[in-house]
Amino acid sequence: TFRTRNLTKVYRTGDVEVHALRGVDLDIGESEIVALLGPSGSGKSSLLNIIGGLDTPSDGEVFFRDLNLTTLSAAGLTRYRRDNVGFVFQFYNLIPSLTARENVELVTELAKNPMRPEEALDLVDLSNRLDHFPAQLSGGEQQRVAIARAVAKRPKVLLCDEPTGALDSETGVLVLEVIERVNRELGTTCALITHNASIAAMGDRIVRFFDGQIASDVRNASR
Amino acid sequence: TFRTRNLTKVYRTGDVEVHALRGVDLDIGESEIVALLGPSGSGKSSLLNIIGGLDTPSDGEVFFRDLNLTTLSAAGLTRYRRDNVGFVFQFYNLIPSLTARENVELVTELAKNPMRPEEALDLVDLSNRLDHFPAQLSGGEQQRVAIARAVAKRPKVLLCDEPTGALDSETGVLVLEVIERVNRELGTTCALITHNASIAAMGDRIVRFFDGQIASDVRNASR
Ligand SMILES: Nc1ncnc2c1ncn2[C@@H]1O[C@H](COP(=O)(O)OP(=O)(O)OP(=O)(O)O)[C@@H](O)[C@H]1O
Ligand SMILES: Nc1ncnc2c1ncn2[C@@H]1O[C@H](COP(=O)(O)OP(=O)(O)OP(=O)(O)O)[C@@H](O)[C@H]1O
Ligand SMILES: [Mg+2]
Ligand SMILES: [Mg+2]
Repeated sequence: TFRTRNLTKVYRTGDVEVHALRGVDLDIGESEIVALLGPSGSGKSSLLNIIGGLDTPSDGEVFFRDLNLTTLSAAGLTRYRRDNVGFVFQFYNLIPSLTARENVELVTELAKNPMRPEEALDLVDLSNRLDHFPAQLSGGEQQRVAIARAVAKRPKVLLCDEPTGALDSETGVLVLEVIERVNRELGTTCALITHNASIAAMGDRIVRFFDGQIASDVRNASR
Repeated sequence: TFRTRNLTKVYRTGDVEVHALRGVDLDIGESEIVALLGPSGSGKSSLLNIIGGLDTPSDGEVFFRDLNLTTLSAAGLTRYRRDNVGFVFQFYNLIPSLTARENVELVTELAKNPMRPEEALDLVDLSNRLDHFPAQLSGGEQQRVAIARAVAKRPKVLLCDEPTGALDSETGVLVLEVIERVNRELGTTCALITHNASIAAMGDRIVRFFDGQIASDVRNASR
């Protein structure tokens, strides 16, 4: 599904340069579940944002199937994201003035064959919070709305940045089951940034980042 | 340090009531480290916000030493927080228009005997990010700025909502050492909401929430 070659990302703040990605080559196959691990600041979110079409590299190439993302305009990237990618952000990015249900609806309205918002929120056990606004939800509940929003569009690709970071272990297991089901039933390719060992264990592969590069890429024998 | 009696919190949204805290009795002793655990939505952040003076209960009482927080005005609560409490929020709450250093400075300027901002940020290994704005920091880096900001004021009380949620295990250990040092050197009383087993293990006590009540309160034999 994805192929990156020499993917490089440099952030410039004033005259300081941060080399967030230093030539990353990563292949992700159709319907694979890949766990992305690594220390804080090692480049994981930067990589995910680029393959998700939310940001552009400073150098190198990234392909989604035959589509070279680096050749797309801003409008092209928006179309690519809308038609293919479900994204769970590290900071949830819910719209504060919309309820949980409306936040999911915003995304399903534009999708070709979406779940109903109520269905998606039920998968993450939030049927009793449909009309709450983000400020009226606990941290873990906000994270679950973000997950429901991403899976509701039945995307080809699910990119999750720390999907269980704010969740206790039981609720985290619930979310992992939702992700596994989407992968099994829809063939959704999943890339998940995590510090959670059980997410890492569910993946086909574990890719470790260090200081902007891939330090190791190990196939999970048990899957 | 803290004593709550029948602490109750009901949120009303329209005609729906959420009973977030259902009569909580909790005592926290001077210089104790207490870990607060429990499922998503079980009331942990609600409890922490009330003892931290960020919110008020619907019923019941909460004392900080001899001070009854429920008798304070908004201005009184602000003074209480400023003079006594370092708070690490579940969503970091950094000011987007200020750099890492300035975010910490904002808090140390008002404190009686603070660390220098650079010192606090060095404790959490962010000396090379002093002039970055929150949007230019990774998730874990933002969380670490929030921690530096809370400990820099050398508070009597440190209240942390998921202080290592966005951190890999090594960086998480670094943060735990910062918290332990503040507790050991300053006698700071610490209450930490966490899903992280190593934080729970470092506490004097482990208090478990379930559906707005305390389900168990266990002293940690090893400490
Ligand atoms: N401002 C609010 N208005 C309405 N309901 C609220 C509000 N804040 C929280 N709640 C509800 O109160 C319950 C307890 O919330 P709280 O944030 O204390 O849980 P928590 O234990 O911190 O959860 P998490 O582990 O997910 O952060 C949740 O079910 C939430 O939906
Ligand atoms: N917009 C930006 N401007 C400047 N520097 C940035 C920006 N975004 C990220 N960085 C820097 O790039 C590095 C990599 O950031 P990235 O968010 O990819 O890390 P990460 O692996 O996701 O970390 P975490 O586990 O803490 O979320 C970090 O050191 C960060 O300070
Ligand atoms: Mg990140
Ligand atoms: Mg919470």
